[in-house]
Amino acid sequence: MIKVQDLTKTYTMGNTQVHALRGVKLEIGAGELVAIMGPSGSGKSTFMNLVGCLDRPTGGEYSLDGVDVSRMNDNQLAEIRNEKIGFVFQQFNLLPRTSALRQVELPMIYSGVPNRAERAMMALEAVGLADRHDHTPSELSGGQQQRVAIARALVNDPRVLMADEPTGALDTRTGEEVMAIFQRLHRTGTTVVLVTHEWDIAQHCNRIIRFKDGRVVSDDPVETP
Amino acid sequence: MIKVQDLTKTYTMGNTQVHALRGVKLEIGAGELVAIMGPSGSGKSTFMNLVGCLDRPTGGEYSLDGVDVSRMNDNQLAEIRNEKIGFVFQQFNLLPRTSALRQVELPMIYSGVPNRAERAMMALEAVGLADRHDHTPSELSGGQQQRVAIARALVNDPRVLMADEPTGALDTRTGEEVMAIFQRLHRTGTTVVLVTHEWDIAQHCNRIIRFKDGRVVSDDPVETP
Ligand SMILES: Nc1ncnc2c1ncn2[C@@H]1O[C@H](COP(=O)(O)OP(=O)(O)OP(=O)(O)O)[C@@H](O)[C@H]1O
Ligand SMILES: Nc1ncnc2c1ncn2[C@@H]1O[C@H](COP(=O)(O)OP(=O)(O)OP(=O)(O)O)[C@@H](O)[C@H]1O
Ligand SMILES: [Mg+2]
Ligand SMILES: [Mg+2]
Repeated sequence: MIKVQDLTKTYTMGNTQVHALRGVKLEIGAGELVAIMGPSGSGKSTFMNLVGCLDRPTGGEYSLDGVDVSRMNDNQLAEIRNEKIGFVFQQFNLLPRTSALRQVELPMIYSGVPNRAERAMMALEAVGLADRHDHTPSELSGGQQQRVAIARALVNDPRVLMADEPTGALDTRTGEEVMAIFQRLHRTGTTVVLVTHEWDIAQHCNRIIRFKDGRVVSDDPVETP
Repeated sequence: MIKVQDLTKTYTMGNTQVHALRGVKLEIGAGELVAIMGPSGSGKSTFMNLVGCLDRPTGGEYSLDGVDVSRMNDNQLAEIRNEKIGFVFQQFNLLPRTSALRQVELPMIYSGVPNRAERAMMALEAVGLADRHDHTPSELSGGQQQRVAIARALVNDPRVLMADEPTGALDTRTGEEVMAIFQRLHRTGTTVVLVTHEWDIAQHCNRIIRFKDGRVVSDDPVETP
């Protein structure tokens, strides 16, 4: 499903260069549930943005579901993203002054899905927020905003769900409820890639890939207890 | 240092009311290191915003360092906030397009402290970000932004440090480094109140206050191992 070879991302600021990813090679098969871990600043979000078709690599190859996306232009990236990927951002990226229901409806407007309001309400119910559907982000707690972002990423039944620290703002029990949703998706064939700092969350996955200084330093299966 | 009695906060949205805090009574003494825990949406950030003098209660009493702040106007609240409190926001609240160094300098401009750039650099060094001092928020990882927000809260030597989930975006090791800073402050007499979802972080504190549905449901000392 996801195949990268020598994936590189260098940010240029004035006359300094930041090597956020230094040649990453890995493959993630359809239906896997993978945890990405590593220290702050090690390149995890950079990797997620490239694989999520939100940004373009400086070098290397990336093919998603057999299609080479490394050299696509912005329109083509946007199309493949809306069609195949659900993305939960580390900072949620909700639209200000927009109700929770509307946030979750938006991806379905782009893809022309019918019964948006009903499906959006079901997604909000799945994350425990049906009674906050009319709240805008400033009227929601941090963890509630995160769950709206999760509902929005799920609502279009994506082939690949990419979640950058989806439980960071959640208490243990709410975090477990979100992981139960991701595991259910994984069992129905969705490929799930999530970044986490929490070992307990990583144990719900079947594989842990660790980043350090822009490189993959380990890639191991999770032993089921 | 912090004394609240029957503290209440009700948000009114159109014709519905959200009772975020339903009469909280507690006292935190000078120099304590307190963890606030509880489920997503239970009222922790609302409590922190009131005690941090960022918002006004709907009802109840609050005195900070012996001064009644419950009925102060916005200017008086801003003054006492800049003088006594360092606040780390759950969503960081950094200024866009502003370098890390400048973010940390800003509180010192308001309070008229000299040698701002030097002191700001030392605060960034303390959180491991001296080499990112010229990066704006969009050029920093999530955990790096969080650490800039921590440096900014510390730089003015506040009497009370209020941190709303200060390690949420950090890996375990970086989170431990931040807790070491908070413990050092606590030992020199700063009162530290932090919200966390992580049990390991709460164990660094000497007291855990738990919230549920807008109320305090438990308030216990941490047994030192
Ligand atoms: N401005 C607002 N208007 C209406 N409701 C609000 C507003 N701000 C917060 N709320 C509601 O008040 C409740 C408490 O919110 P608060 O942010 O204090 O929770 P929290 O304990 O910090 O949660 P989290 O752990 O998810 O950050 C939530 O249910 C939220 O929806
Ligand atoms: N737009 C940018 N310009 C310059 N440097 C950047 C930019 N975005 C990220 N960086 C740098 O690239 C490195 C990797 O950032 P990235 O966001 O991928 O880290 P991360 O592993 O997600 O960290 P965290 O766990 O803190 O979220 C960081 O050191 C960061 O400062
Ligand atoms: Mg990140
Ligand atoms: Mg909160």
